[in-house]
Amino acid sequence: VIETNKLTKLFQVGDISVQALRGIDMLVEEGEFVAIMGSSGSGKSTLMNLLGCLDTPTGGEYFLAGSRVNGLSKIERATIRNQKIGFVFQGYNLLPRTSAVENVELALFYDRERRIKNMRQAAIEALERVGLGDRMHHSPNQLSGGQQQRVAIARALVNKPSIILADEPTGNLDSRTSLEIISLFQRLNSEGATVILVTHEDDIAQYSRRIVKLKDGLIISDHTVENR
Amino acid sequence: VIETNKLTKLFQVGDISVQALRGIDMLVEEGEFVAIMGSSGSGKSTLMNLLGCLDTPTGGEYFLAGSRVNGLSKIERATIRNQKIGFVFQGYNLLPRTSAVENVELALFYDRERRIKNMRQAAIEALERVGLGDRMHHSPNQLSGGQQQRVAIARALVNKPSIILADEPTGNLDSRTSLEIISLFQRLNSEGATVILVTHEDDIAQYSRRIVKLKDGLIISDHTVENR
Ligand SMILES: Nc1ncnc2c1ncn2[C@@H]1O[C@H](COP(=O)(O)OP(=O)(O)OP(=O)(O)O)[C@@H](O)[C@H]1O
Ligand SMILES: Nc1ncnc2c1ncn2[C@@H]1O[C@H](COP(=O)(O)OP(=O)(O)OP(=O)(O)O)[C@@H](O)[C@H]1O
Ligand SMILES: [Mg+2]
Ligand SMILES: [Mg+2]
Repeated sequence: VIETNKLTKLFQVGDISVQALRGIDMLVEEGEFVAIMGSSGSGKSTLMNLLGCLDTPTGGEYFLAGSRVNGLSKIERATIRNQKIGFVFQGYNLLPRTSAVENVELALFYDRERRIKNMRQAAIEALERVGLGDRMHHSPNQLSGGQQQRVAIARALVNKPSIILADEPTGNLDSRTSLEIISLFQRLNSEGATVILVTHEDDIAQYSRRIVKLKDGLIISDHTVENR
Repeated sequence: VIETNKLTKLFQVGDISVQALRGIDMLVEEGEFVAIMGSSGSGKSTLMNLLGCLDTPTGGEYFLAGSRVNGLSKIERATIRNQKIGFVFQGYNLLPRTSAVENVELALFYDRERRIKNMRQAAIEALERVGLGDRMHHSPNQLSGGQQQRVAIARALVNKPSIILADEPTGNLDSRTSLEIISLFQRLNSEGATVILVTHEDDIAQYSRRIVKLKDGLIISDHTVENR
């Protein structure tokens, strides 16, 4: 369902070029559960942003569910994203003066097909699934770091996406809350969702079925997880 | 050097009250290395903000280096903070359209005593110590999550504070980079700094000498770390 071919991404900072991705060839079948690991600055978020259609590659090709994505317009990419992908941002990207439940509802609002009719109810349930049923009227600055992270997760999942891309979804969560979140991803995966999550914690990566490691913008290893 | 007495903090959200801290009694001697742990929402950041003089308690007392802090004005608290404390925020709090080196320099600029004369040089060295020597002119949105976290760390340390308060300083860092950061904290601790860091990772907490656990706004355990 996800196929990249020599994907590259170059950033320009003044007169310096940063080669964030140097040629990524990646193939993910529908229903897989993949963990992406690698050191800070190795290109994980850059790759996730390309896979999530939030950004366009400098070179190479990207096919999502069989159709070419690189080269699509901003509007076309946004439509695909809203229909197929649930994205958990490393920096959450919550609207600051908006309550948790409204932040989650917005994800349903942007789905042009409006497959889910009762948006408030769906948003409340999404927040309850991540343990925030009693925090729904708090705005981000009235929430702890891990609670903000969980609102971002609820927002990514409320539209029941077929592809879940999560960039460090447990970075600010204690072990027990992290396990609750990973179990939630596992359950959605067993129901058919393709899950790709970036993590720097081996314990979390062990819950996936395949680990892809990045280093300096290249894939250096790609293995199935043993003992599962 | 840090002493709290029945510290409480109440937040008001509409007509709901959130009792974030319910009476914290904590004593930290100069030169200690303490890890604070607890589940998401248990009150860790709230406690750190009180210890860092960024916020005032609803009740109880707080003594820093022998003098009472609760009851001081905003200006008085800011002065103490700039002179004695280096604070690493869970959400980094970097200035968005400002380069990494300028973000770090600002911490020196705000030190009224201007103990460090060559601010640019000190800022460059602080960034090199966290591995960002080649990213100093990038602004936060041109940096990876873990790089932004390291700029926040460099900014907290550049003024050579006697008290380091770090709220989840390795949450977005891979294992190797996390160890580099923790070794940096250990070195500063061996040079006399008091270090209190919030972490949800046991591996990181094992590098401290004492672990304080919070649950629902109360300290539930306070032990020295074995096997060190
Ligand atoms: N400004 C605020 N207004 C209202 N409630 C708040 C505010 N800040 C924090 N809270 C609430 O107080 C509780 C403690 O928050 P705190 O940020 O201290 O948690 P934490 O232990 O740091 O969690 P995490 O590990 O997720 O960062 C949380 O339940 C949170 O919802
Ligand atoms: N908008 C940008 N402009 C310039 N450079 C960028 C930009 N975004 C990322 N970079 C650089 O590209 C490299 C890869 O960044 P990326 O965010 O993908 O790393 P990452 O693997 O997600 O790291 P982390 O684990 O710290 O989140 C980094 O060295 C970073 O400095
Ligand atoms: Mg990243
Ligand atoms: Mg916190």
